[in-house]
Amino acid sequence: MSRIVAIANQKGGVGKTTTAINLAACLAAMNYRTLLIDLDPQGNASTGVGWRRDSGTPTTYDLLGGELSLDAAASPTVVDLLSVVPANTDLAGAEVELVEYGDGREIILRDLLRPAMNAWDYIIIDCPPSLGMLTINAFTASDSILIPVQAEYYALEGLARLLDTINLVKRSTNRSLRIEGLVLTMHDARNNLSRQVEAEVREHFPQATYTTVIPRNVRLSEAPSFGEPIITYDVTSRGARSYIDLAREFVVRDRGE
Amino acid sequence: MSRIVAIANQKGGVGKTTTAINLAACLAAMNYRTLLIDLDPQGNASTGVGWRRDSGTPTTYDLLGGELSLDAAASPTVVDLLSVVPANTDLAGAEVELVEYGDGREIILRDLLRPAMNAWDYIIIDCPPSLGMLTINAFTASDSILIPVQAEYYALEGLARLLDTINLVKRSTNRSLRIEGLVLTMHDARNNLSRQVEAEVREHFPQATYTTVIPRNVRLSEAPSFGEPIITYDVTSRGARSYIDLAREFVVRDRGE
Ligand SMILES: Nc1ncnc2c1ncn2[C@@H]1O[C@H](COP(=O)(O)OP(=O)(O)OP(=O)(O)O)[C@@H](O)[C@H]1O
Ligand SMILES: Nc1ncnc2c1ncn2[C@@H]1O[C@H](COP(=O)(O)OP(=O)(O)OP(=O)(O)O)[C@@H](O)[C@H]1O
Ligand SMILES: [Mg+2]
Ligand SMILES: [Mg+2]
Repeated sequence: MSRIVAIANQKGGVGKTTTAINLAACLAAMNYRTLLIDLDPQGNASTGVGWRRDSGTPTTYDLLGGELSLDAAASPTVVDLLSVVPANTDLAGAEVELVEYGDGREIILRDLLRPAMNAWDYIIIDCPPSLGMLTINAFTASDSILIPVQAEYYALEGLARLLDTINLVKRSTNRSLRIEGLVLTMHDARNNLSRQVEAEVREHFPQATYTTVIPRNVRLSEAPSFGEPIITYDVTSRGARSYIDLAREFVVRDRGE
Repeated sequence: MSRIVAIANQKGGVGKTTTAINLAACLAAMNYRTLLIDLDPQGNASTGVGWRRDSGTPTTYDLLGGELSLDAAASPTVVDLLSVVPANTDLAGAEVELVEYGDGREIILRDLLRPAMNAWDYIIIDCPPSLGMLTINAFTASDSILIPVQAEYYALEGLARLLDTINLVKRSTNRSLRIEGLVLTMHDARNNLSRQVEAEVREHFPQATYTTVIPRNVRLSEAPSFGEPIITYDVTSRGARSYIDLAREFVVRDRGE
């Protein structure tokens, strides 16, 4: 009963990487075998779980090249049961190469993940801030998409386009694709704008919007500089508690447990 | 003495659009004829100066198509002396079309701006969160690049790759390209991480880092929902004062006045 979930939103800086890392780490802590795939040439998810660029281990670019199995591309992390397929700047080349590839360019990642996915309970894919070929590959490969929505005005603007793109993929290369849910991030309960954005998102997406809200919490932005997810960096923080709640809600919505 | 300046950083959510809008608006308020070009398919800079998608006026996609002069593509905004070439989701198609265009794909925007730039004192280009063909076109067309750096750990990670890309363009399609400067954004003086990132940026780029620092200020994130830059939304706010200081420092660095 493996599941592949993409964390995506073309708006920049909304908490995709922070959600991908911490959801994946919490799922591993709940004893689910979890693989985090960094599909962003920025490589933030990779450094956020302690991967070092000079380690020489395989990357997502190597995986997309087709010479490596998923198992061979995965590296261990600081968290038991959490592995990562890391990214570096080579991956930026893949975006252009994928566009020039022509027919079948959308299904490359899917064909690499599907045969090997049963080694994990969850595969979490961190997407770059765009709707280009890397993100389209993630949508085609995934069972569902989790959408972080920053509690800010601009974050609302892009949702319609994101949903259109998801529907496009659903009609063409991935009929069973669905929306895992929307998660409000960097929420500040004292701030009017935050409350307004939350109200608007819950009104438009009453079922899909997660009950769990991720608050703005400085410990979440400190953790990556130590190469650690929040549950190993500071498990007592509000940031850690909110991602533990998120992982629990995610599993209940997914498995009904 | 017209100047074309790109506001760029592939890291998402670092304050590119907020800086592009408010620097451009402040330059217009200082009596410089200013054109804001939205080169991001998200279109945040366009809505941030009050442009409405249903207005039917020309967009950046129309400009890139070559059938419109720069003058014809520019629309007035809520601020005197500030015009905008707005973007909508059509522009997302341009990224793929530019890649497939082949030879000369990097100089399309430059060849559209250069002959017409003298109608403005400053042209400010808001870039998307990527180093793809739209951003490369902006680098090739610009005199200089202003780099917003969010006072967060991940924002430091991407700087090396951004500077490499700038140098690549400088060696190939735009020999006179230079770095206008680095501007710290969303800075919170009470927060250790903010102070550490600032110290690190000033150490690595002592000359290029602007003295003016943009503080985190909720009024800046409220203004776009009213379609206004900060100087018309709330000129008394810390956000407005910091962007007025930024515009003043920008002009002094650029013109020595
Ligand atoms: N809940 C939070 N509280 C405080 N800071 C946060 C929170 N979530 C994320 N951050 C910080 O905000 C910044 C943006 O978050 P992040 O990098 O995860 O977003 P992203 O959507 O992955 O960005 P990109 O679009 O560049 O991929 C980072 O510096 C991160 O550490
Ligand atoms: N100094 C500030 N204080 C508070 N909020 C800010 C500040 N600057 C920007 N913001 C808010 O932070 C969010 C990110 O800023 P902005 O959209 O300008 O970044 P960007 O780099 O253009 O993002 P993208 O990578 O998606 O283009 C927006 O919601 C914006 O309103
Ligand atoms: Mg990210
Ligand atoms: Mg922007």
